[in-house]
Amino acid sequence: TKQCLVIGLGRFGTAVATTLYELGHEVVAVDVVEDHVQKVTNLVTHAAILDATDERALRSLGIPDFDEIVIAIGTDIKANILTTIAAKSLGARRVVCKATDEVSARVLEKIGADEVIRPEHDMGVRTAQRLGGVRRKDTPDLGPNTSIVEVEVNERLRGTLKDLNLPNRFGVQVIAVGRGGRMEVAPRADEELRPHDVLIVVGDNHAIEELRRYRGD
Amino acid sequence: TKQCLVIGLGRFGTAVATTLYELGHEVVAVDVVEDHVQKVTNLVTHAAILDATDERALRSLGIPDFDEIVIAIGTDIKANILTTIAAKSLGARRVVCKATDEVSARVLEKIGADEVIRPEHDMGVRTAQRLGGVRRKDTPDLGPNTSIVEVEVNERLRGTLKDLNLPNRFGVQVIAVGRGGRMEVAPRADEELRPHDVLIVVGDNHAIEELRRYRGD
Ligand SMILES: Nc1ncnc2c1ncn2[C@@H]1O[C@H](COP(=O)(O)OP(=O)(O)OP(=O)(O)O)[C@@H](O)[C@H]1O
Ligand SMILES: Nc1ncnc2c1ncn2[C@@H]1O[C@H](COP(=O)(O)OP(=O)(O)OP(=O)(O)O)[C@@H](O)[C@H]1O
Repeated sequence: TKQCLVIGLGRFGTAVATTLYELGHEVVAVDVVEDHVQKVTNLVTHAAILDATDERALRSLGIPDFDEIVIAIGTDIKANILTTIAAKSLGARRVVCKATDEVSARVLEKIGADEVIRPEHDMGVRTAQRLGGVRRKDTPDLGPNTSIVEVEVNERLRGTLKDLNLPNRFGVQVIAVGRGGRMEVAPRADEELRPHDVLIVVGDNHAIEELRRYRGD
Repeated sequence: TKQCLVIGLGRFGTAVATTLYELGHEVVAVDVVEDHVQKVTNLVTHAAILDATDERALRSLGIPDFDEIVIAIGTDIKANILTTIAAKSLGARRVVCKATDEVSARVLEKIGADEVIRPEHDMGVRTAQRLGGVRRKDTPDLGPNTSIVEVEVNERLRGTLKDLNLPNRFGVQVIAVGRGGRMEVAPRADEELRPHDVLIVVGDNHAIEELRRYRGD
């Protein structure tokens, strides 16, 4: 499980904090408005009132301990920028920032944000892709127990697909093989695999974990 | 290509309208504020200033002609509700609404919205799923020419998978079969298909179009 810090508990920040917690991660959630903190008290590991632009207060949270830091302050772009700079200088490993527009997004990228999300805009693009028939790579729902993942070929996965016999040994099916940026769907069984080829594999989540363990993950 | 109407050109509505247009669809975009309309004039098929709560104005757009109607009015929930009711009563085939909170979302569903999106909240959930390591069904990137889609079994797709022989006839692979809420991955070739089964199919986009056409889409 990951240690996550979420700063700013508007609609976006609250959804990030509570969903990470439901997935079993440790979540610290902070906001400068008491009401916003109250709403999530029982839905995260620890909630606190804190002004993230106060560098001493930020330092007291133990910034380097967090795997992910999400800065979900929107309207007050100055506070978002100050908090991002402070977090990075205190040793934050990964900072994900929310931005309200393209200009703010570019500034946040320049000052070191590892990822910038524009919730309204990004959701608008995804919605249009879905309505407009672009086969976004959101696979049809295979149910909670099944997944499609990438598995990179290493020395444990030598030979041809026929040699490896993944369907019988692990119960997973290879639906495509990626090599050098090109993807071959429904690959031939006698194709010799090479290191760094990427297998696109579908199967039950436990079967996929088995395969990953076998490969040495 | 689809005929789409987007009402309300905030960040979400603008992203929906311009992305649908870039994907090659016909897009009419309207807003009550002239400035918002000006910004998209060259980015959609047709942009107009219009108050969507004015039923006569709405009627003049030819509501039944649109495949998708997106109502992206947020803060003024009354305007959103009035517009949704008016669009449905004028014969709208599909209405997708934006909502700013859960209560509004429930009201919009009750009055007939076919789909309700809460951009900040929904993007927060997706972000947490990605950061939190849930294998969201976002498949690894199979490249722009390959897709994974659902194809519902109808009278054109009778018999067993072996009988249908989809890999040789269309160049697509069936990776799972869904029936009554359950999903069977790596299905047996002699499994007799039934109407309303859902085939999860992977293949080149042209091959998938072929299969859809054969099925009668
Ligand atoms: N310096 C700060 N320290 C901590 N939290 C802050 C600070 N400044 C603002 N916030 C909080 O950040 C949150 C998000 O701010 P924003 O202005 O983006 O609100 P919002 O538009 O309601 O967000 P959303 O669109 O996600 O609902 C608010 O809850 C606000 O109280
Ligand atoms: N009756 C109406 N008819 C047409 N457009 C309307 C009507 N009422 C509001 N709008 C428009 O809807 C758009 C979206 O409204 P909203 O209040 O959600 O703004 P917003 O919060 O900026 O949106 P976003 O979060 O997507 O950026 C605005 O551009 C507004 O002018």
